[in-house]
Amino acid sequence: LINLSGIHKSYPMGSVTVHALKDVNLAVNKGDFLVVSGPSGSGKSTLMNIIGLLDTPDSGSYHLDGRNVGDLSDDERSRVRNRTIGFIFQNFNLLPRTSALRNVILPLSYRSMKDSERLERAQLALEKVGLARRMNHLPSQLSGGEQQRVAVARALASNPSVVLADEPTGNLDTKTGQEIVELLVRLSQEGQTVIMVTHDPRLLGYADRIVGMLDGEISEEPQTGDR
Amino acid sequence: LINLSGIHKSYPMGSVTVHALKDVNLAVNKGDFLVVSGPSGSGKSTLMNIIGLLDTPDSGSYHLDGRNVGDLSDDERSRVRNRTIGFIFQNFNLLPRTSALRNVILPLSYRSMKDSERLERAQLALEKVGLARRMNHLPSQLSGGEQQRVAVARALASNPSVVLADEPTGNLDTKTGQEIVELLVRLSQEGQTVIMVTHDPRLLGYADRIVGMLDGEISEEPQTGDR
Ligand SMILES: Nc1ncnc2c1ncn2[C@@H]1O[C@H](COP(=O)(O)OP(=O)(O)OP(=O)(O)O)[C@@H](O)[C@H]1O
Ligand SMILES: Nc1ncnc2c1ncn2[C@@H]1O[C@H](COP(=O)(O)OP(=O)(O)OP(=O)(O)O)[C@@H](O)[C@H]1O
Ligand SMILES: [Mg+2]
Ligand SMILES: [Mg+2]
Repeated sequence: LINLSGIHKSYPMGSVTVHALKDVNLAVNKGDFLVVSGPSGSGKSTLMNIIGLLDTPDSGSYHLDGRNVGDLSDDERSRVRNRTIGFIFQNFNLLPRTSALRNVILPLSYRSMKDSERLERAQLALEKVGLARRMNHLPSQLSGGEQQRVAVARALASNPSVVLADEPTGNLDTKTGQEIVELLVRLSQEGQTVIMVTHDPRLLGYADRIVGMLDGEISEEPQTGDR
Repeated sequence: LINLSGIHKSYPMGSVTVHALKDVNLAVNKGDFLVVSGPSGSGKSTLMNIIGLLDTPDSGSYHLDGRNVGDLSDDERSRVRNRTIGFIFQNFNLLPRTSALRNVILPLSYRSMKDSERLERAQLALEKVGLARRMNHLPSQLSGGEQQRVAVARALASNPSVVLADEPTGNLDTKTGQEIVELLVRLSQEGQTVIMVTHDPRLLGYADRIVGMLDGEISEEPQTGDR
């Protein structure tokens, strides 16, 4: 489903260049639950942004469902992204002046469905992450972990075929974090493809596969065996 | 050093009121390393904001170094805060249009010292958190964990007598996170008072004392014994 080949990404900073991704190759099958792990600054979010069609590599190719993403126009990329991908951002990226509920409804506005269905789906998604009683709060009226859960709900409400979760539990206590990851596991069991970046070693056990990153390179691809 | 008594904090939200803190009592001695733990939404950041003089309780009293903080004017509170407290925010709160280095220098501008000394302290603080090669990056040019570490460096550069760390390792891998917490432990060994909110059970062992929060209340105060 996802095929990255020879991916490079650099940021020239005056006299120094930061090589965020160096010759990255990665193949992900439909329904996989892949965990990406690695030190701070090793390139995980950069990788996720490329997979999520939010950023383009300097070189190399990215095939999504057989199509070479590099061939798409900006409009086509946006459309594929909105239809296919649900992104849980490391820094949440919530709209500050609108409620949790409206933040979750927003990506659904790209899909054709009744307003009442959008509302219902958004409410259900927020209930699933334990925020039934926080729907009308603005992000500034939510705790850090509640904001993170709004970001999770927003990514899941559109039922995307690919879920990209960048550190989805960094601000959550153990129990709440586990509930979120178990949500993601269920999605992959139902056929959605999930890629989760995490620093929490306790979450590695949920993965079908674990990929390590170090200094911009994929450093290992051990199998975790059956779940 | 820090004495909270009968602290209440609520947020009226139309027909519903969120009771974020209910009758909180807490005494912290100089040089303590206190860890505050608890589920998402239990009131930890609200508590930290009150201790950090960023917010005021609805009722109850807060004595800091013997002075009743409620008696201070806004200007006096700001001055006490800038002189005494270093705050590591859960959401970092970095200035987006200025470099990591300038973000760390900023709180030092409240202290009287030469510009060259401010620069030197800021550089040292950034080196201590492993960001020597990221000093000129803007926050948007940093990874999540790097932004978190700039927030840590900024709080520590002014050598404050009270360090309030709200989830300082949520975006860090195990090794980098441990380095940050060991930094905080050293500060407390040198006489600074440290209060750290964390969801990571592996960090509880660093504490002199652990306080649990649940639904706005302090729910336990077990001693962890000697370090
Ligand atoms: N726009 C940019 N300009 C310059 N350097 C950048 C930019 N974005 C990222 N970087 C650098 O690229 C490296 C990889 O960043 P990335 O965000 O992918 O790391 P990460 O693995 O997600 O880290 P973390 O675990 O801390 O979130 C970092 O060292 C960062 O400083
Ligand atoms: N300005 C506000 N208006 C309304 N409710 C608020 C406001 N700020 C916080 N709350 C609510 O108060 C409760 C406590 O918030 P707080 O940020 O202290 O939690 P926390 O323990 O730090 O959680 P986390 O671990 O998720 O960061 C949360 O349920 C939150 O929704
Ligand atoms: Mg990242
Ligand atoms: Mg908090």
